[in-house]
Amino acid sequence: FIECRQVVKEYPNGVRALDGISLAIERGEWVAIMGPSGAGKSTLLHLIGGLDRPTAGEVWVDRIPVHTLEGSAAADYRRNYVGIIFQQFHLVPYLTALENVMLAQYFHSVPDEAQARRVLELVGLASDRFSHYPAQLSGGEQQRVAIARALVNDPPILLADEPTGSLDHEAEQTVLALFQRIHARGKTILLVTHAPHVARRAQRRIVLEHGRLVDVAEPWAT
Amino acid sequence: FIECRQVVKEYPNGVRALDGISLAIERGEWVAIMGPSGAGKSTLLHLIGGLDRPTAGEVWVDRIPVHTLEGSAAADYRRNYVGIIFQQFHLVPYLTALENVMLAQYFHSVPDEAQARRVLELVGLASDRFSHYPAQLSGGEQQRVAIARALVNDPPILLADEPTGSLDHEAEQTVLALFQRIHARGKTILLVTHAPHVARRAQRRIVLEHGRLVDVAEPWAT
Ligand SMILES: Nc1ncnc2c1ncn2[C@@H]1O[C@H](COP(=O)(O)OP(=O)(O)OP(=O)(O)O)[C@@H](O)[C@H]1O
Ligand SMILES: Nc1ncnc2c1ncn2[C@@H]1O[C@H](COP(=O)(O)OP(=O)(O)OP(=O)(O)O)[C@@H](O)[C@H]1O
Ligand SMILES: [Mg+2]
Ligand SMILES: [Mg+2]
Repeated sequence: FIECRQVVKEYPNGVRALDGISLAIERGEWVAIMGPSGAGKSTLLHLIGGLDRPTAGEVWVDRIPVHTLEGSAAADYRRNYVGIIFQQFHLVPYLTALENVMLAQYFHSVPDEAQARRVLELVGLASDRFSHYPAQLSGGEQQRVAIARALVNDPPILLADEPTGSLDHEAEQTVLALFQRIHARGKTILLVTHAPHVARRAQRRIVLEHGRLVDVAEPWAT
Repeated sequence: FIECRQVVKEYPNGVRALDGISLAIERGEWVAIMGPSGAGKSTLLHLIGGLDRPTAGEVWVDRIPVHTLEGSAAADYRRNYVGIIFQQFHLVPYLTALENVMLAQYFHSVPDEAQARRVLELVGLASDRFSHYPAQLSGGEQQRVAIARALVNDPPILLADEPTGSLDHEAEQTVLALFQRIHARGKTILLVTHAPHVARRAQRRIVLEHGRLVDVAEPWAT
């Protein structure tokens, strides 16, 4: 369903963030992507999400050559296939929490305020925070808005980059339970984390180090 | 050394982020500030750092009425007393990692490239990343630049808001060991975290919930 073939990503300044990655992910799998800081985890997620293109190699999703997509073709792919939770959230500063979630709906199909509210409740955001701007939200509240935004269109693939890093224990449990529910409905989840207790929820773990795959454990085995 | 007296912070939209906080921190203490997402931890740090002023109550640091400081008086206080590691890093996007650290030196006294480089090495950033801009750094690399920037002027007080949230295990150990060394030299550390293994390094833990102090454990006891 998701396949990387000899993927290389070299940034303009010569940094080789991914150095020949090959992996295959089944539809409906939940995979944890681990590895040290700077290993290339976020880079890998960006390439699978069609946000950037590899320097070499191929990225295939549902038989679509994602590595060749640009501009509106890439936007269409993302709209139909992926929900992305960014490590730095990337919320729109001049839109409220609710508007940030509804913006994703607008680009996907049609805004639906009731549904946007429902998803924000599901991730545990207090309803009186829905009208706050990102700057008026705590770190953990911003992260929850980013999660809601990625989930609201019910995408077949969830790309989650350290999705609970700013959450306290209780909020983290809420979010992971939510991921477990959508996974049970057939979603494919790629979750970047350096926390073993989060990675444990996945069915399989892959480990990156200096742009290379160093470990693929299947099924989960530590 | 650091004292809050009945501190209240109410944001313009009516959110009462801090609801009457009173606490006293000795010079040279390492205190962990814990509590759920939205509890008011970042807000408390901002008030102690003179980045914002309380709605009511007083913040005293070394007998300076920090709650009354504005503009250049507040900037002078920060320059002389605090190094701040922000939860969202807040690096200057158009300056490199090294320049971001040297900017803090420039505002404090005088730029010193050798020393800036030394601190970046101490936090574990690879030297070939020193010339990268924040957008060209991984999440963990950006966080390390933010840490270096807070430490480079050797401030008497370190205000650290989730300083290792984006770091892998090894980098986290490096940073915490570094904090332990500066603490041994007499620094006062206020560290916001929701990770018990990080809080454990502190001498004392205070817990916030909905803008109030609910627990003060002294000495460390769980
Ligand atoms: N635009 C860029 N230009 C140059 N180098 C980059 C760029 N973006 C990232 N890098 C480098 O590529 C490497 C991989 O970055 P990436 O963000 O994928 O790491 P990561 O595994 O997500 O790390 P972390 O756990 O710290 O978030 C890093 O060492 C980083 O410095
Ligand atoms: N500018 C603002 N205007 C209105 N409300 C705000 C503003 N900034 C923060 N808040 C609210 O104040 C409360 C406390 O925020 P704060 O950032 O201090 O929480 P925190 O304890 O640091 O949380 P986290 O662990 O999620 O970072 C939050 O519920 C937040 O929604
Ligand atoms: Mg990353
Ligand atoms: Mg905070």
